[in-house]
Amino acid sequence: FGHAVGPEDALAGVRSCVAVSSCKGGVGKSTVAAHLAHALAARGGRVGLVDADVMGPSAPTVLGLEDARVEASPAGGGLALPVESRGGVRVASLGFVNVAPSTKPGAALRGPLAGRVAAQLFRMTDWGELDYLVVDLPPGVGDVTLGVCAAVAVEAAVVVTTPSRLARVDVLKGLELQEGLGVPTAAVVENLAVAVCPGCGAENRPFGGGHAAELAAAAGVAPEGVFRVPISPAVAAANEAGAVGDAAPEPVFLSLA
Amino acid sequence: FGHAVGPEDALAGVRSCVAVSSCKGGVGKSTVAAHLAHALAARGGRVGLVDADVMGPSAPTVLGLEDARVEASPAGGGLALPVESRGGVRVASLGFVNVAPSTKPGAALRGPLAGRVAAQLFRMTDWGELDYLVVDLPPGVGDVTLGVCAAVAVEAAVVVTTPSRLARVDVLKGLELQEGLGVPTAAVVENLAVAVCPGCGAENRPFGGGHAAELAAAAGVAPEGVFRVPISPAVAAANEAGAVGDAAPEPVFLSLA
Ligand SMILES: Nc1ncnc2c1ncn2[C@@H]1O[C@H](COP(=O)(O)OP(=O)(O)O)[C@@H](O)[C@H]1O
Ligand SMILES: Nc1ncnc2c1ncn2[C@@H]1O[C@H](COP(=O)(O)OP(=O)(O)O)[C@@H](O)[C@H]1O
Ligand SMILES: [Zn+2]
Repeated sequence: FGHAVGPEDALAGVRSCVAVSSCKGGVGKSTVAAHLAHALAARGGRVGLVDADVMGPSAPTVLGLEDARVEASPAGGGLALPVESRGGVRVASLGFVNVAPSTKPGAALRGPLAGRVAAQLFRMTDWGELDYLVVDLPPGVGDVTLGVCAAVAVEAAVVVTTPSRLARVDVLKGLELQEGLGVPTAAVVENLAVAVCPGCGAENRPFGGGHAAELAAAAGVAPEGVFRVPISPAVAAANEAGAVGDAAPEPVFLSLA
Repeated sequence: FGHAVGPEDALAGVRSCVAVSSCKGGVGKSTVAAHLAHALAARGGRVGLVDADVMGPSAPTVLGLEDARVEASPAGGGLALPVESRGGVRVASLGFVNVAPSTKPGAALRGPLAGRVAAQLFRMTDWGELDYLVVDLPPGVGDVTLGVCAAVAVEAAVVVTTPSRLARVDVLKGLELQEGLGVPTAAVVENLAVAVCPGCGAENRPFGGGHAAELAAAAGVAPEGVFRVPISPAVAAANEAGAVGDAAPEPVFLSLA
């Protein structure tokens, strides 16, 4: 791909940027971001993924890239090359930056410093030509989200929730703050909604009834923009094994793409 | 109960303080804190609960106290009375503080301000005599955790995780930071480990194999200090209905208490 010459044009070749967000932790935001990026790549797009969850980067774990390290871009300018996943997605994560074990990334990152570090993941990476740049935001709308919005024009967000009322409260609040930043919602993902028993095939909803339609209405998203991802042993196994992107994408992530 | 006269002795009657923490969001920290507090109360203790997750307070939701509002303590001094749950636990949460709907609690709280607000939940509440004060910390070790440790002597922490490798990375890091604050770990809770099919009784582990023994070893906790909480429809239903503390506690929370 063509090389940028410095931070001011690192993002010049990026056509569109999509954030994956949620004001509630543990709903599956990193999972949706990594699987969505690989579904977009499987459909032929040139895709990047920024793991902006600087306090707890998880892209290296789900992509089986824990040992990867960042290398300098051949074009210089202080830029680094993104790490390429086996599924063909270019990834930037604080997890790839070699820090001494006792001061793991995110240990000391609070407030505005975390926002500046996240912005650097965008500007200091030599992305080249990309159709999509998918951004996995940390939970909440804090300093990192503000730093990201200052670094790049985020066209739209995919908001992830679970069926629980505990998630509903946080996610609806997050929507207000996100709209205040001028980022429209393109899709709503209700994750971990239904579990299918591997023994007898019975379905049950361990985490409650759901509020995806309410969330979509609040975000101005049409019903076709709501995607439901079941509790899937295949998704969990791919995450645990660091094998996201190795097999064909789950159908729901292809339709989300 | 006996009344404090001002912020400097609001905590005078509190015998011991236990934090419930995790560096990974969505593992069930608020669930464990609320159920543990009510198990301690069911055994006859005088118990308080501080919902220090100022960005996303959930105690009012799981306790069915969304409409409760804080009242001033009859003894004055600017202190507020805690809200009493039906299960007999005294609760302080930002969710009880009446703010205009569009500026929900936590919307503007970032960095050191969040730490100061959390500290106020301790000092501005007239706790009276308590055997235990259970604190639900926000995910991570940030400004709020520092604010809490500055406001009260936290004797020990209960660290919550799930079987997933994604949680393992964050929770082990959190342990290092917590030990740096001088807070020992009293117990490890592995939550959402096993799902039992309501149809045929088959067990499966949707979120991976587990690392509770490794976490306990890293935290210096004996094997008896590890508690496993299954994916429990009763726990989820109590959370969703705001009915935590109305029925007898689940056995695992009694043994944790
Ligand atoms: N659809 C799914 N099916 C099964 N497990 C899932 C699914 N989505 C997420 N998980 C698991 O749930 C946990 C939380 O997901 P994660 O992506 O880390 O959430 P977040 O980024 O919102 O904190 C992880 O252990 C992940 O493997
Ligand atoms: N043991 C359990 N069985 C069933 N559902 C649970 C259990 N523990 C937590 N949950 C559900 O999981 C979700 C996350 O729990 P929560 O306590 O909000 O986590 P955290 O405080 O770590 O963000 C909630 O919807 C809650 O009802
Ligand atoms: Zn079954």
